[in-house]
Amino acid sequence: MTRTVAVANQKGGVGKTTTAVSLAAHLGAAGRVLLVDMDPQANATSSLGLHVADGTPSVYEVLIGRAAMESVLIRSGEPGLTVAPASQALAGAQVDLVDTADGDLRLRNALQPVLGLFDLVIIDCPPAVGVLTVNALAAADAVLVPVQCEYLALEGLGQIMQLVEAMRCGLNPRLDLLGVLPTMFDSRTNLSTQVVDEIRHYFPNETFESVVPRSVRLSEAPSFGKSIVAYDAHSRAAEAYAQVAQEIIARGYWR
Amino acid sequence: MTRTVAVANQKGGVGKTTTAVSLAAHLGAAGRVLLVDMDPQANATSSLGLHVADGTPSVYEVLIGRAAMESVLIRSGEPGLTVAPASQALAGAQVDLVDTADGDLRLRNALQPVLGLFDLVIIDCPPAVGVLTVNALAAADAVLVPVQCEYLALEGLGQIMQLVEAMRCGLNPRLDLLGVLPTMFDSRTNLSTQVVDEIRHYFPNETFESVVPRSVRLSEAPSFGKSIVAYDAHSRAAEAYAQVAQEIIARGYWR
Ligand SMILES: Nc1ncnc2c1ncn2[C@@H]1O[C@H](COP(=O)(O)OP(=O)(O)OP(=O)(O)O)[C@@H](O)[C@H]1O
Ligand SMILES: Nc1ncnc2c1ncn2[C@@H]1O[C@H](COP(=O)(O)OP(=O)(O)OP(=O)(O)O)[C@@H](O)[C@H]1O
Ligand SMILES: [Mg+2]
Ligand SMILES: [Mg+2]
Repeated sequence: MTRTVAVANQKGGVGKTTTAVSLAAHLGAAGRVLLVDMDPQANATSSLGLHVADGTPSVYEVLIGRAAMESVLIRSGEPGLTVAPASQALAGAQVDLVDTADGDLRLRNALQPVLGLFDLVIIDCPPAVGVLTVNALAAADAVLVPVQCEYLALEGLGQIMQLVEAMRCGLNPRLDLLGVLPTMFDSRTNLSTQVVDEIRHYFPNETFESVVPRSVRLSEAPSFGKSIVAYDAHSRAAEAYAQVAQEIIARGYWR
Repeated sequence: MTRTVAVANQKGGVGKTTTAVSLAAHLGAAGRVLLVDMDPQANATSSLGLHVADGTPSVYEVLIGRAAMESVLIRSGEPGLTVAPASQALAGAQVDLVDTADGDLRLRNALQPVLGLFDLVIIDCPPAVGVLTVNALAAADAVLVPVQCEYLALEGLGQIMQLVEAMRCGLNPRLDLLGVLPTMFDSRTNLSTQVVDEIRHYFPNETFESVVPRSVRLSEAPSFGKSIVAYDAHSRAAEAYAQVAQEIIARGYWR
């Protein structure tokens, strides 16, 4: 059974998109992966050099019921990786879906018919706890929470965990915590080490072994429309995400 | 006449809170400043060591009309700086305000009675273009847009500018662009320099002279509940924000 993993954290700039794109590219090289961009910023879409022209349906049209998921899928330039792209129209979803009966389940229902085409689905979420993130968590089997090795990001961990707990008690009782992933670790600062220690203290069984280092190669890659795997496969950052991908496979979320 | 400045950018993690808190602290040392936290993460509130206990009214209660702005104000520990604190309840504002007639003007109307108590009001916004950011832009005389020196942040600049333009054509024709502020500049990478060059190219008259360097002191300060001014006034980062504060004064937004 094809699994779905949401990459979520309401704290901004913690590496959600970078993590979703990097893992999707690594795992796509080993099979068929769908990356769903649920962020109106459409950073996952543009990080792979893709762009939705005005008038072309994308995830927004799927959520409001005007297009089927399969009809909006586009191939990325990287092996095994297909994208359900976002556009800025997605910013309107909050208002459109708020008074509907199944507004929180639109993504889960839309993904059903295409799950069989893939070995894994990864969803990139916006930095908020609104209807788009709720849709992603309702559709997911598990959630991966990237946490920047900074104090404010650590502080925000409680909020995303509250949302995960609320989803478990309501829309999605089977939602697992795949893990908390420390990102942008800077070995030169004490702060990074302190934050990782705190994360491991609060989430002893759910923190990834691997830590993603701060690396300018990761922030350069999107400007070339490539994942880190296509841009610089032998970089420390690519190696770190390869290890994370291995941990995901070891935890039974692949195929 | 007391001015109001919103610090906004839908891109996450670009330094909105750090900029709002640092400027409020610098300018508070020279007069009376109100810092309004409009982010459900309440990072500006906690960065100053403040916390809203359950059941205590804060900005959320002001927006839904259950409390007057003056009644929720709290003194920070730093000279001249008062805070209108946020709480997680603010995450519910989107749903509460969406069908009301004046939902977008709640903050502007709530601030009117207290403007005379201050020399400047600074509003920290969440990483989204929803009702909270719209309220902040409707209440503001000008908007300051921090932009991390990274490719994805540069790409997102168009979206916040579209929102500013839309506000000018609708709810707030007097909304100025106070400026675009490059943040987290890392002199060791080419990417930072390229991004600053691009920003100055697109916004020649509206980009701050000063650039805020990447500095671990800025990310340490919130863990002590202090602004950079109180935590390490002689750091490069504090000096950079002092220069930004001077530019704001020179542009006529003080007193
Ligand atoms: N490990 C890393 N080292 C250096 N830079 C990184 C790393 N991970 C991400 N970045 C860069 O940091 C910025 C923030 O990362 P990213 O956009 O992936 O975060 P996000 O959580 O998706 O942000 P948002 O909240 O806006 O969706 C981007 O410019 C990205 O290129
Ligand atoms: N110039 C800087 N150098 C180093 N770290 C910084 C700098 N400015 C901010 N930071 C750190 O980077 C992280 C992101 O900054 P901040 O939280 O201020 O951004 P934000 O735009 O308010 O984020 P959000 O979108 O979640 O509201 C924080 O951990 C902060 O401490
Ligand atoms: Mg993102
Ligand atoms: Mg913030």
